[in-house]
Amino acid sequence: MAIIISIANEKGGVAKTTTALSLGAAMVESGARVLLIDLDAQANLTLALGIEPGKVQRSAGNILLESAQPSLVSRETGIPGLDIIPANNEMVYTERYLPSRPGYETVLRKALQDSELDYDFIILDCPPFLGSVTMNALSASNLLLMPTQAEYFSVYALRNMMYLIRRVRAQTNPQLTYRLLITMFDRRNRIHRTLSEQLHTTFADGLLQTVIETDTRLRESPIAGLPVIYHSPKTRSAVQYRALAQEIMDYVKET
Amino acid sequence: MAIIISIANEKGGVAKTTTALSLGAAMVESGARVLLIDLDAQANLTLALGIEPGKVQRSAGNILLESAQPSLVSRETGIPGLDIIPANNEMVYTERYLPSRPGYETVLRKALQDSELDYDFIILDCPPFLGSVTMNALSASNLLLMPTQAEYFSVYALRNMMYLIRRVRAQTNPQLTYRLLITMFDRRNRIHRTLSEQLHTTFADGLLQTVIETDTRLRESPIAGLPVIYHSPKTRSAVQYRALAQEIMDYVKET
Ligand SMILES: Nc1ncnc2c1ncn2[C@@H]1O[C@H](COP(=O)(O)OP(=O)(O)OP(=O)(O)O)[C@@H](O)[C@H]1O
Ligand SMILES: Nc1ncnc2c1ncn2[C@@H]1O[C@H](COP(=O)(O)OP(=O)(O)OP(=O)(O)O)[C@@H](O)[C@H]1O
Ligand SMILES: [Mg+2]
Ligand SMILES: [Mg+2]
Repeated sequence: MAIIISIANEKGGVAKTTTALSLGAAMVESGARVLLIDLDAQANLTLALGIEPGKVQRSAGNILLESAQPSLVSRETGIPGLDIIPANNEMVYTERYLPSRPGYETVLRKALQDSELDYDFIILDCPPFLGSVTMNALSASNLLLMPTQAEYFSVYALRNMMYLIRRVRAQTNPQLTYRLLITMFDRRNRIHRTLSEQLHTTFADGLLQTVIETDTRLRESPIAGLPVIYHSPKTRSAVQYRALAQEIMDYVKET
Repeated sequence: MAIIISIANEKGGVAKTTTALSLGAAMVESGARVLLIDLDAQANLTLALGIEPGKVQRSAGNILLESAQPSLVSRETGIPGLDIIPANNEMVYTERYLPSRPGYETVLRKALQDSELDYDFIILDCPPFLGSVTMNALSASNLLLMPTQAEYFSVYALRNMMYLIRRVRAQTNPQLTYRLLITMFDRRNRIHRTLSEQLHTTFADGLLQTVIETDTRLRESPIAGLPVIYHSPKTRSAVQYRALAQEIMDYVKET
């Protein structure tokens, strides 16, 4: 049975998509089989692999609204061992109509359980909105990975995230665990240093050891349609995302 | 009648909230009366003015779902001439239940028309999601201001935004105009320079002359609960947001 990881945060622009892609690719590089699922109407994860969302016929939306089978919607990427269930901009309708399906909160979990998917990890990229789609992702997951910037609005967003975790554990998924990841970190910036210390104090073990620093290669690699570890294998963020993959794989082995 | 400006973009983290706050404050400084409306469940605009969203009883959500009168929900901020209709995290329910109201797309426009609001400008901060709340904002607006980073995912998001503008113009608001604002710009970054040239070519007059550069004071001012032009009056971004206010006020005078 695959380990399912949601990458979610209500705060926008904290590197959710960048983390889903880079983590998935680094896991594949270490020998794992990984399925990425793009749950965001922006379809940035799909785009970052060189797939044009406007040409995507069957998407994650079909699984959520019409019970399409995941193994029939998934497709290969240019990277062996890394598959994707893409998104298109119909996902915004999914957010609106999904709540009218009975038991809508566990549609994705059920879909991922009965399909013939044969992966070690399934990684879900979520939109910056805590609606029914993100709720589905958390209900289906073993682990919630929350990328966060060391900035004021991002840190404040964690309050709503912790509230959502408590709700999901009480309603649909008592086993849900979480980990925080500091992203886009600039060690020369005083606010980043101060708020990251605050996160260490508040979250202790909940905060991953790995920190992803700012790296302009992460702005370039999506343009080339490649994860950063293939586009710029030696750059700082590629090294850090490989370390993240190792830390996550060790963590899930223990739990 | 007030000029209504939406600050919206599906892409997360492009400085929508920072722009709504800084632009509003700069307009007040030049003598205008301004009402800010926080339409995002994250309630970052509310928080950035030192108001605790958890303690907000009456919010923009009450106007949209229960037809509360805007002038009874608005409140003063610490800045004379700048009022706010705050948000709290109930706004996520607004997104879900608003579509069941008949004629839901123009609820906000009607509310802002019949109330006793006496402002020169009303500025709407939108969530990073193109659902019913953002649709309401655009239906009520004279101008859509789209902050955008000069980065790949941000530029791609403009495709969905232009699609939404065409839809709003066809369905509820033929008068809607738009302007693009480049934010968080780093002139030393090659990707930023290349993509900003591409935006100039693609959008021509649709792109504002003013560019907001990266400025760490914009990370500090929300912590103090003050707009940047009051927190660090001489910093680069304060000067740039004042120039933006002038450019916008000139633009609306002409149209
Ligand atoms: N470590 C980093 N250094 C520099 N740029 C980064 C880094 N991580 C991500 N980026 C860039 O920052 C922007 C935001 O990242 P991304 O789109 O992955 O965030 P997101 O949380 O998925 O956003 P959204 O909320 O819109 O889904 C992108 O343009 C991305 O290329
Ligand atoms: N010009 C700038 N220079 C440096 N930091 C900035 C700048 N503008 C905004 N920021 C910071 O970047 C982050 C994102 O900005 P902001 O929250 O305003 O974006 P947003 O589009 O409203 O995000 P969301 O999509 O979550 O609503 C914030 O931490 C903010 O303080
Ligand atoms: Mg994303
Ligand atoms: Mg915002």
